[in-house]
Amino acid sequence: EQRFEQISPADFFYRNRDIAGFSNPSRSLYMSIRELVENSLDACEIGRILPNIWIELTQVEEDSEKDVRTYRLVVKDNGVGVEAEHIPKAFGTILYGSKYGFKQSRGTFGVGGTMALLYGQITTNNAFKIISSTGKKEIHEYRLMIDIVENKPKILEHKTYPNENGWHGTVVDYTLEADYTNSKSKIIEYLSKTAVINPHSNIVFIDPRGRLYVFARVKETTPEPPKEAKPHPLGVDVETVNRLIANTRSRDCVSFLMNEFQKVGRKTALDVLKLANIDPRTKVKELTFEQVTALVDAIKAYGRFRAPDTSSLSPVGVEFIEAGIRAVYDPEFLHVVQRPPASYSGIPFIIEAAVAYGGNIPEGEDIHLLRFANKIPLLYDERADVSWKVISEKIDWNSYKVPKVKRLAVLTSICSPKVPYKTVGKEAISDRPEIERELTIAIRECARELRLYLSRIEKGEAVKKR
Amino acid sequence: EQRFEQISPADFFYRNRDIAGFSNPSRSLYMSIRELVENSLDACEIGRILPNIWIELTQVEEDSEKDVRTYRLVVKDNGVGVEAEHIPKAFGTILYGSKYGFKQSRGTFGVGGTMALLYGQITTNNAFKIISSTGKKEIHEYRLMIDIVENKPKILEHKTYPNENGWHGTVVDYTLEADYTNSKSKIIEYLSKTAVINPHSNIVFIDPRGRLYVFARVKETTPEPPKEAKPHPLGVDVETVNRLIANTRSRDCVSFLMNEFQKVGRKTALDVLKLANIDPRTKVKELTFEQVTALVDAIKAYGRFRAPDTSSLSPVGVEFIEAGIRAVYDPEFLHVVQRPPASYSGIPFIIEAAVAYGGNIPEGEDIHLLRFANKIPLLYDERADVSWKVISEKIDWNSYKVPKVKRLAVLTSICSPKVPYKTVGKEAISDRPEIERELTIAIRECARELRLYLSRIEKGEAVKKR
Ligand SMILES: Nc1ncnc2c1ncn2[C@@H]1O[C@H](COP(=O)(O)OP(=O)(O)OP(=O)(O)O)[C@@H](O)[C@H]1O
Ligand SMILES: Nc1ncnc2c1ncn2[C@@H]1O[C@H](COP(=O)(O)OP(=O)(O)OP(=O)(O)O)[C@@H](O)[C@H]1O
Ligand SMILES: [Mg+2]
Ligand SMILES: [Mg+2]
Repeated sequence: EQRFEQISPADFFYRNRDIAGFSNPSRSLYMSIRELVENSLDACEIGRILPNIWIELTQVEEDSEKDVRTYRLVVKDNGVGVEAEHIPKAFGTILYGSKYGFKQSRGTFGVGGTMALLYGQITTNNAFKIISSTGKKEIHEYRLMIDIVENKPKILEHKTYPNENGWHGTVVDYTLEADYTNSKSKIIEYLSKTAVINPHSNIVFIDPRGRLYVFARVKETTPEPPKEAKPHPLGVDVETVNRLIANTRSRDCVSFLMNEFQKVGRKTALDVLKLANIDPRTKVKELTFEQVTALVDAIKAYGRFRAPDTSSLSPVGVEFIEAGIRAVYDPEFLHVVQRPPASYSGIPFIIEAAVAYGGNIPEGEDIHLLRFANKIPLLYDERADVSWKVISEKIDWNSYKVPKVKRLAVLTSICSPKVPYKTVGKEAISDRPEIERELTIAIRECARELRLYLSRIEKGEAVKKR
Repeated sequence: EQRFEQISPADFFYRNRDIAGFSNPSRSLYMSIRELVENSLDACEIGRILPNIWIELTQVEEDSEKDVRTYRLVVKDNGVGVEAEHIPKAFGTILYGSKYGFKQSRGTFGVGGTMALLYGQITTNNAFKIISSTGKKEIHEYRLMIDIVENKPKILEHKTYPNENGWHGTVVDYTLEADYTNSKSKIIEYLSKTAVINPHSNIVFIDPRGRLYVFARVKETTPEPPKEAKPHPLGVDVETVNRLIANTRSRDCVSFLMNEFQKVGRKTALDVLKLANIDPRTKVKELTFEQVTALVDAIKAYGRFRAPDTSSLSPVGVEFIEAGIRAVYDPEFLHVVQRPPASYSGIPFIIEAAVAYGGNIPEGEDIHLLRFANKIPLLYDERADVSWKVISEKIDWNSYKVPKVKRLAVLTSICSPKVPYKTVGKEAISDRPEIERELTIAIRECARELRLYLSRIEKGEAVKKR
């Protein structure tokens, strides 16, 4: 006699914290800081604002011998802020967010920021505070808790202040149980790599011991921001087409295909409709279920669409990857590649990669792999990532004259409106064949340059010996 | 100007299929079969029924050159079935299920079966059929689709038949796009390992090439089924306590603690309430938020609770692990260990482990690792699993006289009402310290026996030489 229940998404992540990356007190502190910093960087990017991000972690209770203690975490940014009516749900509801469109952003699930606050609530039983303004006349301050069973915010207090200086931004202020001792090095690594890959951002971190870490801006202009794109027809399924039909303002099928998809011109639209046996003048909202299925099959069969539009992408840039690697490793050799845009399942993406050798790269048998996705450093689950698969299985480093004991670093970066993460914790990327292929081509190009360099070194030493 | 949206859990898993393990057509076929087979085994376990599970995969479209084709998948079991009113939601709603209690079962998220059907729907645009009966007067047949935006079932058809033979069980019948060629070996490995670890089950698989695979029952009795347990106080948080208070029939705080938790007697309850500064006669439903927080802190501080009750656990059993390994590897040496029950964060669990050497184990530098969780074989993400961490970092095999090139297999099994999976796809287990410790102790015990065996072999060969 089975007893059935429905649970809310907040309840799901409360019961299965490990799935979101909040598995222990040190990993949870790392996750909390990164989720909030990524939200702040997204908020600045939307407004094309030079980011100033402030992170302050202070110990709350009296001195403790244990590693796990209660901390207060405050993250403040000068981003576009959140409108008052959306603040409670943005931070108090799981699967609620502004990044569900088809546009490159760090956030994608509508989970992360709320999850950090949920973790704080269940470990310290305190409410959290959100202060935000979009730069208009008022600053709003909310004291909130999360109703986990209902997946709703509980508003305990709401104050409004006049915004005399036209401030815009967001402050997240709450307590959590955490282990800073065992996550400190990962947190500092995350912040410094974030600053390297986002050189226009200012990041300040004050740690519980009162130490000040400053990652200063080295670029005074913002990168070209990503743009919202229309879906590409390749890889589209009936669910997506049905939603486009429900929301479209187009009346007939030809204009629907041309307006709702990228890279579909009049001729292409007519060819696809012919293949689907649909009269082009049919009203798109009157298509039957069978006709929509036939349309999707025809799109799949047609296959001759132009490659996806890539104006939606905002890559890191060869010069910044180069500057960042030089600052960290001061290598003897460095080669950076930006591949042309490609696509997987109709989703555009762009790969950038670099290989560095010598200098201050620590010596060893392993390759130092630095991974980035939508300008986020990925520091965990290395062996599950497609980049690791490529450098360990697809590249024969011996054939590029790389010795067994070496000083070798590889950097990979993917930018896309939809990065295929393997987990909600965003630490490893799925080995989609198209992504694997692009990474392999990019790294091989760098490896060939490395081989030329190592050959010259070899010849030079041979000459010296004679 | 951020545009906010809330999405349903079905929409979340539709957009992020990789998170649920449905990343490509071959992995998706593997996931579909395992999710349905695990549901069938759970359904038989609840009713203490000897499982008869029938899996039939047939190709739907005409011969195709490509690996990815349309298949029809039918999974039939003789389990307890699903009551008519629950069928649509059980299969058509994400986060709806009967396994949210505190009891060992293969299912835990309320996602898997529905996800398999969702994947079928979006790749083939067909409805799916569910036929089920709980053994009573009627058999119910539903034709359903999933409204992904709303996370609700759409009932296209509902027929009822008289149940003349008193049949009980469930049939799941649907189509999906899949790649059998590249998942066949993993599917067969999954079914054979499932049969080994569940020796009382009969599993029949008919593949698209018409081949019949039969994994026959080797045990005519069902194992002792797991029981529902009460939460243990260690590791409880305010959220859990608030829910217990809301649902309790206890009136005062002492009886609340004694009735809602396991291992709390009258003295313990009074001690905890004293530590929390709460009058024992207080009505539990009248406790203030501050008092509930104080109670949770007192429980944490008290710490002297007896170990969790382990009657909720249903381990595999040493004899079946032994029989299974002998059948697969016919090893020269085999040692199996069942640890006493333990707990992590107040959740009971039990570890069983085995080390096998020689015989038909393939030779190599790597150890063959067989992992099981709640009697489910885990075949992916080996390097992310706590068992791999233990055998590669915590056990020095050299010190047990194991040569570099060896024939070595290790089996690990964990049973618990809440297995800390790292992903929704249930392939790797988190390295919770208590679990890591129990695995290390169990494997070391087996390794010590192996060393004795290898020493005897060594001595015997030394004697022969002289
Ligand atoms: N610092 C901030 N400034 C402006 N808006 C914010 C900020 N933090 C959160 N938000 C808003 O709250 C929403 C929810 O944030 P949350 O981190 O939970 O999800 P997300 O960022 O959309 O996705 P992900 O789970 O991948 O992080 C965001 O989409 C954004 O609109
Ligand atoms: N073959 C079956 N026989 C009886 N009940 C079933 C069967 N398949 C599914 N169910 C019911 O449907 C519910 C939902 O199944 P689903 O696989 O989606 O989630 P789950 O098994 O509870 O958790 P998980 O996501 O971990 O598999 C189950 O909890 C069970 O009650
Ligand atoms: Mg976010
Ligand atoms: Mg299931």
